[in-house]
Amino acid sequence: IITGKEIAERMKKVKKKIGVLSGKGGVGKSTVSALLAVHYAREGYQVGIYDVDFLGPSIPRLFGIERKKYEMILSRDGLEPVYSDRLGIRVVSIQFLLPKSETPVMWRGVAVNQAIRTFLGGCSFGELDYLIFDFPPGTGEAPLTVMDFVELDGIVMVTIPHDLSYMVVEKALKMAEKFDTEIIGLVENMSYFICPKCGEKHNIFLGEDSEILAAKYGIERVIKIPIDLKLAKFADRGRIEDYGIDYFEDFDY
Amino acid sequence: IITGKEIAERMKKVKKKIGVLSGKGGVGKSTVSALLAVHYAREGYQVGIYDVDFLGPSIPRLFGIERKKYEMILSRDGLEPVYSDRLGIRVVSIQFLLPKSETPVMWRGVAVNQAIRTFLGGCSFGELDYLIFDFPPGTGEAPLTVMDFVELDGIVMVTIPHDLSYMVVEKALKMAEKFDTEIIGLVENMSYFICPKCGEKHNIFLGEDSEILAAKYGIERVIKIPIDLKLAKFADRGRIEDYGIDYFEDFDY
Ligand SMILES: Nc1ncnc2c1ncn2[C@@H]1O[C@H](COP(=O)(O)OP(=O)(O)O)[C@@H](O)[C@H]1O
Ligand SMILES: Nc1ncnc2c1ncn2[C@@H]1O[C@H](COP(=O)(O)OP(=O)(O)O)[C@@H](O)[C@H]1O
Ligand SMILES: [Zn+2]
Repeated sequence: IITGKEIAERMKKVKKKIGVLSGKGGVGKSTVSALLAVHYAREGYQVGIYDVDFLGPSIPRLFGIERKKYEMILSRDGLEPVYSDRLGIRVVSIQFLLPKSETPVMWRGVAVNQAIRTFLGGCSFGELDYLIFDFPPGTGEAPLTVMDFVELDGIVMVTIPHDLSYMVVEKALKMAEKFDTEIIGLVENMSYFICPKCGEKHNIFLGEDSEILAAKYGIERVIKIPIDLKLAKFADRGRIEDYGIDYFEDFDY
Repeated sequence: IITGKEIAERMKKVKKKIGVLSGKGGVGKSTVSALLAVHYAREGYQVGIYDVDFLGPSIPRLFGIERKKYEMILSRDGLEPVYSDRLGIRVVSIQFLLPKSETPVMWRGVAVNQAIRTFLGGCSFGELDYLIFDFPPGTGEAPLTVMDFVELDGIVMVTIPHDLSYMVVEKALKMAEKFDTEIIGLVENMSYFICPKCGEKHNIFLGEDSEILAAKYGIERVIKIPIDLKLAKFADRGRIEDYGIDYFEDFDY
């Protein structure tokens, strides 16, 4: 059984722990988590991603490393993460441990919480500058389980224009407060579209203005990512590390 | 208490009953339900919409008639639907009966099923050519409750490219089979984007091809609707009846 002490020992070696949250599924949270990790890795930092989204793990797929499951071996230091091909990002995901045909929707409640702890305390993340937690969608159990054991340095909230609301951001803020951490950035994904042919930018105005919301709640950073068909292709083909545009270029954290 | 007999009596006066389903929320199902109703109304048919989405009713808002709640009066024929401003579409929605501040998320299980039956048997829809059922997202309880009492003539399935999958369509097909009805159309919403400036069409290829899926499952009609920023504006402002483009123009049902 993994103790809080073991987890604390592991987390001591990680300089910054960032949780990525969303109000609901399908807003691009996993894609954003991966982009953030790639951003830091390209700056030369040691980066890890903990894919906490047990019911819908997508990090291995984004990096094209699902087949590397046999690399998640048990060494005397613990469970070794799988390294991404290009940037050596350390990836930990339940997907690596599942038999091919089994979908994680088999997992429920207690089992998931146990597994989350096991990974936190049992994985040999090593020395890291940044560890990105890709949480399941929503502000439910899993983030709480992690935050019980890990002091996150900050939370990045991912939304899409249609879902941008006071309610969703307030919920995330309460959670951040409850765990003595802060929302370090608001990502408005699929916020505009740039025509590949004529270069015209088309804003997608639906719901609240992310910058007004951020200002109201003292969230210092707003990152707007367009509906990017090329990004979707790279993501779909497991080549997120090769994607040329760094949407977190001006993210100063 | 509303009996199955009462419901059958009401439904006898409705020529075609069409259910609109989606695999999950946020794919534009309500918007599509409204567009379908507007399509028929513009062709001169008598149309009704039954907003069965009790936890997230959006039909009154799409038609800009939330304030007409006091028009949903109880006559000797039953509960009168509210007529839309421009096309006289008959709208029935739990939203008309809720106190302003109450969000329907208060409702649970049994209460919802009771309410669904009450509306089905208690609303005086009158003689209609088409009655559109805007179901809650997913293939859960509510559609089943309705289909227990109403013989739907057909189901329209709404998806977005990212969610288009065999699993989701198969689930809908099983449901249709179970209730002895068929999927009369597959709507792939947000399937492409037309640049308002240069007119270039950009396809959003993610997940399965809707036409291949439809062919595989014998679904005769595929309707592709683009990400349409102008439509989103009209929808947002409750002016769906004024929106000029009829995406169901070639829908031959
Ligand atoms: N900015 C974007 N532009 C285009 N496609 C995107 C964008 N962000 C995410 N996607 C696509 O949308 C889908 C959902 O993204 P994902 O990261 O899995 O969402 P979530 O983790 O919130 O469920 C994926 O197919 C992904 O490639
Ligand atoms: N084709 C489209 N283009 C642009 N916006 C759309 C389109 N379809 C739906 N929307 C917008 O997306 C949001 C979700 O649509 P909605 O019909 O409420 O979805 P659902 O009923 O599936 O939850 C709304 O803001 C709506 O105006
Ligand atoms: Zn253009």
